[in-house]
Amino acid sequence: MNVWSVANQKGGVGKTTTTVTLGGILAQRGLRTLLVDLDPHGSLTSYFGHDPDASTPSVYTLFDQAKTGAAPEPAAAITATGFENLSFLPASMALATLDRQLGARGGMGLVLSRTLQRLGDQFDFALIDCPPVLGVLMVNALAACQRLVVPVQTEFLALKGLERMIRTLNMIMRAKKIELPTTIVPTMFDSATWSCIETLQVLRRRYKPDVWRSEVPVDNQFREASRAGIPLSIANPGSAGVAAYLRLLDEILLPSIEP
Amino acid sequence: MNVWSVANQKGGVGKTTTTVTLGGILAQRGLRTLLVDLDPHGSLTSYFGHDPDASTPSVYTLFDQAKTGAAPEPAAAITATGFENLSFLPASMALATLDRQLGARGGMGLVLSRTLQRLGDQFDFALIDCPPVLGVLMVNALAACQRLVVPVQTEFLALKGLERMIRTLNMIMRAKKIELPTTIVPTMFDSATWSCIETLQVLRRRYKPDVWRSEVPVDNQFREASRAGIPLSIANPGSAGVAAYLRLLDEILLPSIEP
Ligand SMILES: Nc1ncnc2c1ncn2[C@@H]1O[C@H](COP(=O)(O)OP(=O)(O)OP(=O)(O)O)[C@@H](O)[C@H]1O
Ligand SMILES: Nc1ncnc2c1ncn2[C@@H]1O[C@H](COP(=O)(O)OP(=O)(O)OP(=O)(O)O)[C@@H](O)[C@H]1O
Ligand SMILES: [Mg+2]
Ligand SMILES: [Mg+2]
Repeated sequence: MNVWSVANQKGGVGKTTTTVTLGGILAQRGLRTLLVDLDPHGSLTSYFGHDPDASTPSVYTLFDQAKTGAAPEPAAAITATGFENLSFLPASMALATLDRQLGARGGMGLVLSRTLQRLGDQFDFALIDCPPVLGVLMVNALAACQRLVVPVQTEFLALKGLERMIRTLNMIMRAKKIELPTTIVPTMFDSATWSCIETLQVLRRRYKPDVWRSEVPVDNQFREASRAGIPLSIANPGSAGVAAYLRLLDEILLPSIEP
Repeated sequence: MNVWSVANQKGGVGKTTTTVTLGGILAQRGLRTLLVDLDPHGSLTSYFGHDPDASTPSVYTLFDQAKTGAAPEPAAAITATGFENLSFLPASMALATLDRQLGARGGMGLVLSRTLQRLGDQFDFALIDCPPVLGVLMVNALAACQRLVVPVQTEFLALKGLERMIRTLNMIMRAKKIELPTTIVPTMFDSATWSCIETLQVLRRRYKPDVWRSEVPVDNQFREASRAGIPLSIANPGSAGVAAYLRLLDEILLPSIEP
């Protein structure tokens, strides 16, 4: 199973939108796809009409089980999105308490990777929507994935934040002996705004090997799609936003589609 | 000293922009204003050209001091923005580790409120830029402020998230016996997008007494201002975005400007 994490500590850059849109494309191509909502705020969970406050099994349940030493039992938490080949593991607001609960206790960094290993024969692809915080949930995402996808809004504050985030992620990865290929995805690009063009140029220069050579344009249909609770790749596969994500997926996958 | 917290668990809704713009207006009116950056990602800190990774004293230092039982000593952490009457307490990336470090240990919810009490004679106003997570930093912000300002993007996902956040905040406030007047501020309103108009209508209907009766329009000058590191209220006080924040401030302050 291919596992990618979609992460950025800066808020509102398009993490959930990227996860849902790529997930929709993969599912339409017949790949059994699992989306994992690690954000206590639960945007992905509410995108598909579920309440992250509901007491149904969620990602939090996996950590609860792990605390007792038991192996994670994800079957009950897997939830249908209503779209073929697309399921998700919902978030719960209680995830916000994990860092406090676990404190300095070790050994909780592999809960998600153990969970996804148990699901290896049921899914071809998993995409992890990360919270905008670098804590135990982020460590779990880094340990569970084979690639890091980092959406970055093409604007100045987001660029400043990227430098720091990449530094911190590299620190965490070095400490945990993890090596991950990274794809930085410029999002919400508006070719009519000078600061977008300028930021994109700086992004390409500074992060040359890791920045995707194209960008996701501003496309208001993403908002309309989130209102309808349908991935835009399913609601309107011909939109400019989806076309960009199709190119992104092909460029990352092409050299290495798993047999 | 008036103290307001600017908070929303959803990312990218305009928390930092609201804090910086209101801060700029207050400073220009001659009020000695302190901005507090509680976000480990440090957007406000880097807005004013500082590095949240630098080892200078920061908000984190206050928690470090409190862990040893000492009273917080904020003087060394107060940093100039370069604009008259406007200073800030910088964030540090280490803030992201606080929840883990403190674990279930109690008594760390009042560090910020004790700090601001010590600064009562140096500042007239303090604005707290909150992180997109509900943890110990958020509890500190709630305990230290007299009003909660909640920017909400006028789009569907942000609306779904607001319901949950208000529920969780009310839970924290009830447990800590805190009562706070709340002002919900619709931001990035684009009158040409149908889903913005629709979301605004739902927002007003559902949260009637707490929603500000106007809204902050989409204004690309905010991005340009953040690139220049100048609050838009100082760079271009005549812009549509600043005009909205001027109205907001007057409507909140008018009934109760402190002598
Ligand atoms: N390319 C795009 N063009 C226009 N709007 C977009 C685009 N991508 C995302 N959006 C919109 O921007 C807002 C923020 O996106 P999203 O919620 O995916 O960001 P996020 O990084 O997941 O935020 P958070 O930090 O809260 O998790 C949403 O309203 C979404 O519909
Ligand atoms: N009214 C507005 N019109 C247009 N752009 C805006 C407006 N308000 C904020 N922005 C832009 O939107 C982006 C997100 O704003 P900001 O960083 O203030 O959000 P935030 O809620 O603080 O995000 P985070 O969750 O990362 O802390 C920034 O690029 C900012 O310049
Ligand atoms: Mg998200
Ligand atoms: Mg912010």
